[in-house]
Amino acid sequence: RIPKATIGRLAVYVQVLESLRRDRVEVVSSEKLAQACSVNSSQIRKDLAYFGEFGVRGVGYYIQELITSIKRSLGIDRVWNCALVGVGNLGRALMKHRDIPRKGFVIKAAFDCDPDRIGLVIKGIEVMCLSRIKEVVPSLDVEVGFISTPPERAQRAANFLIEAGVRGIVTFAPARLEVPANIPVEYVDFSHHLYAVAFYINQEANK
Amino acid sequence: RIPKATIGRLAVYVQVLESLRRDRVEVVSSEKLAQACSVNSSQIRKDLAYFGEFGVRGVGYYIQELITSIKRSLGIDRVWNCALVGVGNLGRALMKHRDIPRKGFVIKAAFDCDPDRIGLVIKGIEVMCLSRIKEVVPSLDVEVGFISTPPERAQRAANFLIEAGVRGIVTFAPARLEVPANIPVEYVDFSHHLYAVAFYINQEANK
Ligand SMILES: NC(=O)c1ccc[n+]([C@@H]2O[C@H](COP(=O)([O-])OP(=O)(O)OC[C@H]3O[C@@H](n4cnc5c(N)ncnc54)[C@H](O)[C@@H]3O)[C@@H](O)[C@H]2O)c1
Ligand SMILES: NC(=O)c1ccc[n+]([C@@H]2O[C@H](COP(=O)([O-])OP(=O)(O)OC[C@H]3O[C@@H](n4cnc5c(N)ncnc54)[C@H](O)[C@@H]3O)[C@@H](O)[C@H]2O)c1
Repeated sequence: RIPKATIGRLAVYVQVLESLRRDRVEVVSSEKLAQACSVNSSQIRKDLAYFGEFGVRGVGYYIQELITSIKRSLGIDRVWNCALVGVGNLGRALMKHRDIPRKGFVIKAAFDCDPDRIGLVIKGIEVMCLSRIKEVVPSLDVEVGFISTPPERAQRAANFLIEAGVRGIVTFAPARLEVPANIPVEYVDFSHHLYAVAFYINQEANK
Repeated sequence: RIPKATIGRLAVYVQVLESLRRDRVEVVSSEKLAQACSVNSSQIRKDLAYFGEFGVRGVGYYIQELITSIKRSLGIDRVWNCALVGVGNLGRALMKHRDIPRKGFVIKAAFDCDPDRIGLVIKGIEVMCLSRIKEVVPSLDVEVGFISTPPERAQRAANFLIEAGVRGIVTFAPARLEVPANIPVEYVDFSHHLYAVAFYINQEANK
C-alpha cells in the first residue's frame, strides 16, 4: 500500500510537471522539480520509487515520460465524467475553466435549486433542478461531484450527489462534509498561496 | 535562510491547522497533522525547528498556539490590502468568498476593462476601469494583486498591477507571468485535487 502522503505529493508532481510542459520545458533537474513542488529532492525519489525507475543521473527527469508514468500508476490516464452542484459565480467559472477538461475531467451535468438558474445553458450544458440528479448521474456515467454552493448548503449538495451514485467529491465550499468512509472528498482551499505571497513580500522588503 | 520548500509547507500547515480549528479541534497528534498535510511527521518537526520548540511529547500540537507562532514567524499576522483585476464569474466569487478576509486579506479595490462591469458595486466595492489602477492602488495601501482574467489577458493585468505598485501577485488564470525578480507570484491551481480524488475512487474500487 502506498502512503496517503505520497499520493498527495504525486498529484502535485503531475500538476507541476504539466505546467512545466505548458511552458515547453522538456527536461527538469530533480532540484528544480523539488523546489517547484515544495519538497526535498530525496522525497521525490522516494515517492517515485514506488512505481519504478525514472530520473536519468546527471540529466534529471524527462517531463512527458514522467507525467505519463505517474498518471498510469495513479490510474488517472482516462476521462472522468463530473456533475457540478451550485451554478453561481464560481460554478459558472468552473464550467468555463478550460483547465478542467484539459486534465481529463469533463463536466457533463450541472444542478442548482434556484428557479432563476434552472434552464440556463452554459458551455452546452443545461442547468437542471437538483431533484433530477438521481436519474441524470447514473445515465451519464458520472463518477465525480463538484460542489460550488454556499458553505451552509454544501452538506445537502453532498448528500444528493452521494445518493445519486457519485464515487468521489471535490468541494470548493469552505465547510467540512460528513460522508461515508468509502467516498473520498478533496477540499479546494487556496489560503496557503495567500500566506506564501505575504511571506515573500516581507522577505523582499527585508533584503 | 529558510528553504523555499519549507515556506511552501508552512503555509499549508497553517491552512490545515485553521481548518481543524474551524472544526473545533484543539490538539492534534503529529501523525494526524502529517497525514492531513501530505508530509511525513519528521518533515513537520524539521520545518518547525527553524522557529522554535512546539509539540508536546505524547500529546501532539496545541492548534491555536501553533497557528499563532507560525503566522508570527512567517510575518503574516497582520492585514493585507488587495486589488482584484478581472471581475467576471471567478472575480465576483472571490469578492464574496468569506474565507479571504477571514485569513487577513481584504479586497479593497476591483478593476475590469469591460464597460458593462465598470460601475457595478460588489460587497461595497465599486468596480473601476483598469486605467485608474495607478492612482487607486497607492492611495489604498494595496500590496497584493489578484488576477482573475482569462489566461490570455493575465500578463496585461500583471503589468498594470506591478506598475501601480503591488508587491506580490496571486493569479487564478492558467498562464505563466513574466514579472521582475522581486515580485513573488503564486499560481492557484486545483488540478492536484482532481488527480487525488480519481486515485482514491480507483483505490476504493479495487478493495
Ligand atoms: N475554493 C475556492 O477556490 C473558492 C473561490 C471562491 C468562492 N468559493 C466558494 O464557492 C462557493 C460559491 O460561491 P459563489 O460566489 O459562486 O456563490 P453564489 O451564491 O454565486 O452561488 C451559489 C449557487 O449555489 C446554489 N445553491 C445553493 N444551495 C444549493 C443546493 N443545496 N443545491 C444546489 N444548488 C444550490 C445557489 O442557487 C447559487 O446558484 C462559496 O462557498 C464560496 O465560499 C471557493
Ligand atoms: N484557479 C481556479 O481556481 C480557477 C477556477 C475557475 C476559473 N479560473 C480561471 O479564472 C479566470 C476567469 O474566469 P471567469 O469564468 O471568471 O471568466 P470571465 O470571462 O467571466 O471573467 C473575466 C473578466 O476579466 C475581464 N478582463 C479581461 N481582460 C482584462 C484585463 N486586461 N484587465 C481587466 N479585466 C479584464 C473581463 O472583462 C471579465 O470581466 C480564467 O482564467 C479561468 O480559467 C480559475
